[in-house]
Amino acid sequence: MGKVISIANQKGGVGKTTTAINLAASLAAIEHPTLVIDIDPQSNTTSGLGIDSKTVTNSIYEIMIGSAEVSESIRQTELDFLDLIPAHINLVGAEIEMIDREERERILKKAIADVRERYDFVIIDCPPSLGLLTINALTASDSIVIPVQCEYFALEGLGQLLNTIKIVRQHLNPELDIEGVLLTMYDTRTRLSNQVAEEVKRYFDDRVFKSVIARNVRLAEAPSFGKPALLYDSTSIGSKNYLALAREIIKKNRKL
Amino acid sequence: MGKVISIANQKGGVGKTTTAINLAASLAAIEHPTLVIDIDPQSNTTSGLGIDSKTVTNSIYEIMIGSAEVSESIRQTELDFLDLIPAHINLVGAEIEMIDREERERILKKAIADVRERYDFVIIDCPPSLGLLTINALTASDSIVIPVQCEYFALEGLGQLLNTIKIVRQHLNPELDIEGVLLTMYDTRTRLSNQVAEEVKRYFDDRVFKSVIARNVRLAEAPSFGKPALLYDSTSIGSKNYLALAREIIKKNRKL
Ligand SMILES: Nc1ncnc2c1ncn2[C@@H]1O[C@H](COP(=O)(O)OP(=O)(O)OP(=O)(O)O)[C@@H](O)[C@H]1O
Ligand SMILES: Nc1ncnc2c1ncn2[C@@H]1O[C@H](COP(=O)(O)OP(=O)(O)OP(=O)(O)O)[C@@H](O)[C@H]1O
Ligand SMILES: [Mg+2]
Ligand SMILES: [Mg+2]
Repeated sequence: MGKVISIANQKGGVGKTTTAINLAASLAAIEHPTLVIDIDPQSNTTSGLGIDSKTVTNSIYEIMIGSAEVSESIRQTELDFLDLIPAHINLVGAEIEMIDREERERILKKAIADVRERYDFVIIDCPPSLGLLTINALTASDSIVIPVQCEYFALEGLGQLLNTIKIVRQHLNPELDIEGVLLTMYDTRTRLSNQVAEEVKRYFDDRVFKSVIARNVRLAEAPSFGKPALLYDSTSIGSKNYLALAREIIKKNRKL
Repeated sequence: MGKVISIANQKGGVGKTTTAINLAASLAAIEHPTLVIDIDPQSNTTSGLGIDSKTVTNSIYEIMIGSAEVSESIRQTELDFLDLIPAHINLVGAEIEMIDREERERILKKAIADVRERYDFVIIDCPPSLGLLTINALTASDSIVIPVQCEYFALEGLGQLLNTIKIVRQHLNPELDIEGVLLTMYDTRTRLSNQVAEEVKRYFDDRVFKSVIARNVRLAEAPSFGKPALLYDSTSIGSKNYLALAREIIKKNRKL
């Protein structure tokens, strides 16, 4: 029974896409069949896995507006056990186009209902906003991973994000759980990283993953080769950090 | 005659807010009266200048929906010559609320028409999207500064941003100019920074600012004290980089 996990935080540049790609790749490396869905119009997860979104005909957009079946848009990646439903820039219009539709928040949930059975994990990369695309992802999810960059501005938006999760739980998805808060771009050399990490642990307590993602240039280099870190440089700290995160999530969901 | 400059790029975390705060502070330090407007619901520019957006009653939101005058919401900051119109989280609803209004793209332009005369520069910090708030900023602006983080994903969205600028020029604001492309978080030690910088220079040629913003932890620490880098640590590389950028923009606009 596939567990659906959204990677979401409206703050920009905190590591949502890097987490979606590398967590999904790590789960696949441990032989858990995984599907990653890119619902960000920027399509960074799509290109980070080596696919040019301009060449994509059936993306998550076509699925959400009903002009394509899910099975027509699933693509294989370089990794066994890892499939992708790509994004496309035309998702930019989706939020406006969905406004008048009935049950507009449940469009994604319905679209992936059949396919989730085929995977152990479904990972959804969200855009930097709390608009209808992210609401669709949260409504379709069992839980959310919240990447928090170890910097000051990243702390500011957490209250708003928790508020949104509460509203989604009340009206759209009572099962939505916090899978965990993930500290990203942690730089042991700076006082700032340590201060923010302490603050996040005080605020979230045991909901903070033990695995922390270090700031590691290999994670930033890998997408330019269209590969997850574990195919680009499996010895890198970044790749090992995400593998540890995958193991921690698997252990936590042992009943899978 | 105040020059209105938007700081915009839909890619998240590329340094829009850091540029808005520190460029505005540097212009003010060189005694050019400057107004900074925060139209991002995250309100990071507001808190980065020491104001808690939750305590704000008249923000840019009240101005755009017409329930407050501009003069009622302008606040002074710790710096002479620098004023702020703060943001508030209720801006999140603004995009939906403005959808049915007439000339919804020109709301901000009309709202600030009177006030721009009082400043040499008006700097607008935009959210990480190309929605109605950013379109309002581009329609109200003389030019745009495009921060580009020296990393791979930051390159991907530039085509879409240029497209949006073209559309705004054709339908809403024929005068909209590119003030310049600003390389941010440049790390001389990594090959990635150099590769991305070269690519940006090939693509934008002489529209790339000579001033480059180095990755400098002081820029990330300053907002937690509610101060621009200039007041937090004026000897830091980050503070000096933004002062150089301010001088470059002033020189370019000598006719002011
Ligand atoms: N741990 C890390 N170490 C070094 N660089 C990182 C790390 N995580 C992410 N990055 C880089 O930081 C930038 C921002 O990360 P990413 O694009 O994953 O964030 P995001 O939250 O998905 O951004 P957006 O809000 O635009 O969707 C990217 O250039 C990425 O390669
Ligand atoms: N030159 C720099 N050196 C080091 N850190 C930086 C630099 N510029 C910005 N930062 C830090 O990087 C993070 C992202 O920057 P910032 O918040 O300004 O980006 P943004 O584009 O405004 O993000 P958003 O898309 O969420 O609005 C912040 O934590 C900021 O403090
Ligand atoms: Mg992303
Ligand atoms: Mg910002």
